[in-house]
Amino acid sequence: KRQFAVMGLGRFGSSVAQTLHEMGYEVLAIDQNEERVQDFSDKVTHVVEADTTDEDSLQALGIRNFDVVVVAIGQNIQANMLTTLQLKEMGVPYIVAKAQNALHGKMLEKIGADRVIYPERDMGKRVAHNLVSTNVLEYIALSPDLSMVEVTAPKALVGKSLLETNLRAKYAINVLAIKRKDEIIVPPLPTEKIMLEDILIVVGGNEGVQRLEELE
Amino acid sequence: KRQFAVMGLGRFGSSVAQTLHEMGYEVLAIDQNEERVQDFSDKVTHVVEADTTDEDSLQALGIRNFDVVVVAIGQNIQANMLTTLQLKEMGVPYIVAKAQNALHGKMLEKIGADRVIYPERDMGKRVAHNLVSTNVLEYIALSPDLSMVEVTAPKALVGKSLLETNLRAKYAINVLAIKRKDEIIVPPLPTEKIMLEDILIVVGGNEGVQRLEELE
Ligand SMILES: Nc1ncnc2c1ncn2[C@@H]1O[C@H](COP(=O)(O)OP(=O)(O)OP(=O)(O)O)[C@@H](O)[C@H]1O
Ligand SMILES: Nc1ncnc2c1ncn2[C@@H]1O[C@H](COP(=O)(O)OP(=O)(O)OP(=O)(O)O)[C@@H](O)[C@H]1O
Repeated sequence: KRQFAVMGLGRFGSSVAQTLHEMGYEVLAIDQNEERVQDFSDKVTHVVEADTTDEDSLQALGIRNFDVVVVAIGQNIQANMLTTLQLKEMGVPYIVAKAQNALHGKMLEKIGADRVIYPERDMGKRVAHNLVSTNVLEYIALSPDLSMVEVTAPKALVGKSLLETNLRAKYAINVLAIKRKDEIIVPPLPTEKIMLEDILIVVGGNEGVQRLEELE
Repeated sequence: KRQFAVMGLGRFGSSVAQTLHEMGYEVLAIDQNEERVQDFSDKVTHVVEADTTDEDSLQALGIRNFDVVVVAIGQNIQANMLTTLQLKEMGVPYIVAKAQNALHGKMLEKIGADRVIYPERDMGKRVAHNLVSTNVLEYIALSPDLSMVEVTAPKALVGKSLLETNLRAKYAINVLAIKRKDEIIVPPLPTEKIMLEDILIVVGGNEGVQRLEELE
């Protein structure tokens, strides 16, 4: 199984490290800030306090043995780039780096990042699209033609089983899950009856999804 | 057409504002930092320098006339929360707020945010899933227990119909759509055969989704 190192435990880096850990992968998490290292000590396999711009520290950590290193240092563009360059020179096979802006991202590609991430910029676009498309609870464009929507169950459907509502045939949509108070039913059986205040998580082509959104 | 205001022009806020503008919507962008306001002056309809925690400034801006306000102030959790509270008290119909962490997010919901965003955290999860499986093209966490993944069809499934793969029973996942070259099949019939290079868009509980991601 591949080994991952994550450098920089801000909101993005810590999320990458924690998610990898939860999925069962070995993660070495590194930050120069002692407090952040402490807070993270029980969340992944190993956490180390180090300055990743320091070549000796990188050597000591055996960083060249990692399959993937994620450079999640944010505000300090210089440290972010210097770290990326050092990792490239040490022969790390796959380097992911977070960029502050388009120019920073271009430079990262030039100095050896295999993949550049723009978390805030990409989420900003997604949120903007969400806000524009609909008033429903959540909208995610899964692809240009396919969307996922969370809607409170239209009264017209309450009391009917999923099979009876015939949503698949009528709107070409698929009910992935039903949220009912604190529980989530996934996948719901065709016999599941829709109740008042249920939240339906549905997916389908854009037209069918929109017609469901407009149902009373 | 709805009017939007975005408060805080960091990487996330400026991306929201710019994307809305590019989609043809009126955007009022606000930041207390003069330099950021200057840099943004030609990017959206209106940019204003103001402290959004100041009630008088909000009144003067006519903020209650906006349909949606996005609070994209980051590091200053107090300013972020105070701004959100003021917007709620002024009757803004839909408030989106960016949270630094889960606790901050909970508080934002309690004080009136209609939607809370975790850009770095969500992108961190997405990147982690992308790194784990080269088959994974896209990963979105739909809720704490439910995720959507786009994967290239594992060779183990090629040539089988959806019914034969028995994904629903084996992994508790649901194939929402199949992308094949330029076409998208949604929803796919149980008889649909999976072909080489198909891209499967699936949804399900986290464990089942991960097991599919790891299939060769
Ligand atoms: N040279 C370095 N070596 C190790 N860690 C570093 C170095 N420089 C910065 N860091 C760490 O990187 C982490 C993330 O950086 P920072 O908080 O500036 O970025 P950010 O873009 O605001 O992060 P995010 O948006 O992911 O929260 C910090 O915890 C910081 O201590
Ligand atoms: N009270 C306030 N009124 C107006 N703008 C504010 C206020 N407080 C902070 N801001 C602005 O909010 C913007 C975003 O805040 P900050 O840079 O701290 O967040 P961030 O989480 O690092 O942002 P991002 O990750 O989106 O880049 C800054 O440009 C800052 O000037």
